Amino acid sequence: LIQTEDLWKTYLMGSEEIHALRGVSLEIERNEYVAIMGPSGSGKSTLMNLIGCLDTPTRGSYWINGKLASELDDDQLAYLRNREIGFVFQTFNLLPRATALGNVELPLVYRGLPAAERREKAQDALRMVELADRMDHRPSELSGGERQRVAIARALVNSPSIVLADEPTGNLDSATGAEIMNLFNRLNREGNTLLVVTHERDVAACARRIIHIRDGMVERDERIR
Amino acid sequence: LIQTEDLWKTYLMGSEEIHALRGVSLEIERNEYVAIMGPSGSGKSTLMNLIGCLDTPTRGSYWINGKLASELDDDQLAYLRNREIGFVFQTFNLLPRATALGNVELPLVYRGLPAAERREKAQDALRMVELADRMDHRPSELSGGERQRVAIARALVNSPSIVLADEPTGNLDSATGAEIMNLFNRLNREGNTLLVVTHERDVAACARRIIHIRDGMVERDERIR
Ligand SMILES: Nc1ncnc2c1ncn2[C@@H]1O[C@H](COP(=O)(O)OP(=O)(O)OP(=O)(O)O)[C@@H](O)[C@H]1O
Ligand SMILES: Nc1ncnc2c1ncn2[C@@H]1O[C@H](COP(=O)(O)OP(=O)(O)OP(=O)(O)O)[C@@H](O)[C@H]1O
Ligand SMILES: [Mg+2]
Ligand SMILES: [Mg+2]
Repeated sequence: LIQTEDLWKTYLMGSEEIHALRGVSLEIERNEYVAIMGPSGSGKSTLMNLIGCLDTPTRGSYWINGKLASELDDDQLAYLRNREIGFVFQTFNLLPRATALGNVELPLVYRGLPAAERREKAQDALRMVELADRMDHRPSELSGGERQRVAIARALVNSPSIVLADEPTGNLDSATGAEIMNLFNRLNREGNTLLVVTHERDVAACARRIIHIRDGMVERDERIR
Repeated sequence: LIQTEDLWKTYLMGSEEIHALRGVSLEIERNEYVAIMGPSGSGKSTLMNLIGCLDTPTRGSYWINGKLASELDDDQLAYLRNREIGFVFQTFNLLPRATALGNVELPLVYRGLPAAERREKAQDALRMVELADRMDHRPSELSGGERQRVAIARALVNSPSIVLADEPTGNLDSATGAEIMNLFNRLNREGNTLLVVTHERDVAACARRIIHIRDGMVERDERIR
């Protein structure tokens, strides 16, 4: 389903080159549940952005659903990002002037759903993360963990078959975090593919495989169940 | 050192009232090391903002250093926030157009230090959180955990005697998180007072006391060493 070959991502800072990824090759099967772990700054979010088609590599190839990502046109990329991939950002990336409901409706607006249907799907998604009573709060009127859950609801509202979650429980207490993990487990049982960056052992333990990243490279690929 | 009496914080959303804090009374001694835990949305950050003099309660009283916070004038409050209290925000709150170094220098600018001394102190703080090689990166050019560490460095650069940290390791891998905990342990051994909101057991275990918050109230006050 997802295949990367020798992916490099290099940033230029003045005369300095920063190699965030240094040749990452991996394969993820349909319906796999994979955790990604590694030190701060080791390249996990950079890798997730490439896999989610939010960024392009400096070198190397990336296939998704059998197609080379670099050869997809804008419409195909837009469809992928909107309908097939759900992305939970490490720093949430919510629109500050929209409410929780408005933020979760956004992928449905891009999909062209009519207002009544959008509202209902967005409300269902917010109920799934236990934020039914916070729908009309804007991000500044929400706690850190509530904003994180709005980001999760937004990623799932279009029922994507690939869920990419970057530290989805970093701001959640253990009980709420466990509920999110139950939700992710259920999504995986229903056939979806999950890739979760995490630094928490309990979260990684839900996955079937842990890919360890260090210094922009795969250090170890560990099957845990 | 810090004493709150029946603190309430109420937000008005249209006709609805949200009681983020419902009568919190607690005392924190000088040189104590206290962890605060509780479910998402239970009022932890709200409490931290009141203790850090970044916000005022709807009801109740708050004494810091024996003085009633509501009776301090603007200069006294500014001095407190700049020199006595170091605040690590749950969502970092970095200036997007300044570099890591510029962000860490900011409290020193407000203090009025000359440029050369500011630069040196800020560089030392960034070295303490292992970001010596990321000083000229802006927040958008940093990983999530690197931004979190810049926020920690900024909170500590004026050597405050009270450190308020809201989820300081939420975006850090276990090894980097442990290094930050070593840093906090050292600050406490040197006589400083630490109040750390966390959902991680290992982080709470470094403290001497855990205050459990639920629904805007203190549920339990647990001495652990
Ligand atoms: N400006 C606001 N207007 C309305 N409600 C607010 C506002 N700010 C916070 N709240 C609500 O107050 C409650 C407490 O928020 P707070 O940020 O203190 O929670 P928290 O314990 O820090 O949560 P987390 O663990 O998720 O960070 C939340 O339910 C939140 O929705
Ligand atoms: N735009 C950029 N310009 C320069 N360097 C960058 C840029 N974006 C990221 N980096 C650097 O690339 C490296 C990898 O970043 P990335 O965000 O992938 O790390 P990460 O593994 O997700 O870290 P964390 O666990 O802290 O979130 C970091 O050291 C970061 O400083
Ligand atoms: Mg990251
Ligand atoms: Mg909070």
